[in-house]
Amino acid sequence: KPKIMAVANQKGGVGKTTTAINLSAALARLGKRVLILDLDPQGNASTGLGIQPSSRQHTTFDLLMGDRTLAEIALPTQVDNLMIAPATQDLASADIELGQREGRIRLLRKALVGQASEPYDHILVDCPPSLNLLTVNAMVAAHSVLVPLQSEFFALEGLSQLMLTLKQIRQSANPALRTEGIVLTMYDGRNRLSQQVEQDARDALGDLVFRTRVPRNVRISEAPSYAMPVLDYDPVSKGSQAYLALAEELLERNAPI
Amino acid sequence: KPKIMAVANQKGGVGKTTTAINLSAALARLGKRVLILDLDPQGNASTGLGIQPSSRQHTTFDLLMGDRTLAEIALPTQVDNLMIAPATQDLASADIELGQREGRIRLLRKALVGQASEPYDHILVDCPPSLNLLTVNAMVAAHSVLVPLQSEFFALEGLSQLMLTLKQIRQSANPALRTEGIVLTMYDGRNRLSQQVEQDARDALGDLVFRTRVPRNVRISEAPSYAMPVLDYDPVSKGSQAYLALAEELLERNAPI
Ligand SMILES: Nc1ncnc2c1ncn2[C@@H]1O[C@H](COP(=O)(O)OP(=O)(O)OP(=O)(O)O)[C@@H](O)[C@H]1O
Ligand SMILES: Nc1ncnc2c1ncn2[C@@H]1O[C@H](COP(=O)(O)OP(=O)(O)OP(=O)(O)O)[C@@H](O)[C@H]1O
Ligand SMILES: [Mg+2]
Ligand SMILES: [Mg+2]
Repeated sequence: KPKIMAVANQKGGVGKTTTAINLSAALARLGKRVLILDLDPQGNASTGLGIQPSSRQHTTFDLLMGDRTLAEIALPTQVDNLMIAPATQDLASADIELGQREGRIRLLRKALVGQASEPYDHILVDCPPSLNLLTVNAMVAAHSVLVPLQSEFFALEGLSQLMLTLKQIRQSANPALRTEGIVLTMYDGRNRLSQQVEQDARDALGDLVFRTRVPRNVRISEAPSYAMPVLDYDPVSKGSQAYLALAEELLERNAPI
Repeated sequence: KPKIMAVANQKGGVGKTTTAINLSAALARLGKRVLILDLDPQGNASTGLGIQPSSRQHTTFDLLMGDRTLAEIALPTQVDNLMIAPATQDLASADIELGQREGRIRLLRKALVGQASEPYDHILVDCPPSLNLLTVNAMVAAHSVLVPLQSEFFALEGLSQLMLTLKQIRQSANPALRTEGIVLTMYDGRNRLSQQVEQDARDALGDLVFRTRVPRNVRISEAPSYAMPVLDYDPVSKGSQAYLALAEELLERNAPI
């Protein structure tokens, strides 16, 4: 059975999509069978992996509505062992279309649980920048939540609200939901602010903060314009090294004792 | 009557709050009476201007619900000529609380229009990273929309969707809505990607793109941790100069012929 991990943070632009794409690619490089599930109407994960808008016939919106199965919407990417469930703007209407439906926060869980036969080791869900119905669906379906934390001032402000939301979901719809960890992104060791954010995060959250920090690295921001993860775009860059180290640390943390 | 401008882009982390705070402060420096209206449940504009959570008794949520007037919620900031209507997490429930209410997309417009006596020249509305009920309320209430565009690959992708949404709002709820312009943010002239985004934006949108570009500047990202706009934190920084130039260009564009 696949380990389902939501990549979430309601603060915008903190590196959710970048982490979902590059961590998935790193896990695939380490031999894991991975699926990225794009749950953001912006469809950045789909674009960043080269899925043209014209080939997004069936999307995660159809999966949520129960019209298609995961097997019917999953597409291959240019990365071995990595598939993607693509997204389009249709998802933006989910709030309205699904707003009054019974069990509307469990639609993704229902769609994924039924896929017991699925050949994936990991499913990473890229969430939109908000604590809306889509993100709640991801948290109810997931075994754990990975939180990218930009090493900037505003980023810390939203963290306590996010942890509160996770607690509420744990108490109501998904008691088994774990916090996989907090990943510092766009880290710049020369910048006092980055150091301060790291210090504050480790003081407040201890071991929940991954040892691996993802540095600010221009090769990471260039890679999506070539429709590939940074591991393929520039394998020796600091960005690639960081995401490979993050994948190894993730597997280490989850290794059976 | 105040000119109401929504600062909006559903892509996260592109510099909406940073532009709302610093452009407002620059307009105030040029002698305009300005109000920032924080419409994001994250409350980053309120925090960035030093409004402690404990002093956000009455917020934009109360304004939307019709329980308080603008005059009752506006608070002074440390900047002359600049007031703020603060936000808290309560706003996050607006979608649910207001979801079925008649005229729910005109609530902000109704609350602001009634304030004809208000002493402001400009009202800037800081929007959350989504095209949800809050952002739609801002677009229906506003005379124009200012779009911060991060000089990165994913940022261009969302722009066509945003322009489409503006067109739909213009055709239905707010025929007078103008596009104030597109502001390139976090611009790095040495970075090929930044140059490419600028080229693509100017090719597609022409004069809608402001001449002034806001450079990536560490003083801009440090300023909110001192609860002040970059103009007060480091008046000679490239960030301060850019936002002052942007304010002047904005006034020039709107000067009576
Ligand atoms: N470590 C990094 N170094 C440099 N640039 C980065 C890094 N991580 C992300 N970026 C860039 O920063 C921008 C924001 O990242 P990304 O889009 O992944 O964030 P997000 O949290 O998914 O945003 P949204 O809230 O809109 O979904 C992108 O242009 C991306 O290329
Ligand atoms: N020109 C700049 N130079 C350096 N850092 C910047 C610049 N503009 C914004 N930032 C930083 O980038 C981050 C994102 O900016 P900001 O929070 O203003 O974006 P936003 O669009 O309001 O985000 P959200 O989508 O979450 O509302 C912040 O940490 C901010 O300090
Ligand atoms: Mg994203
Ligand atoms: Mg903001």
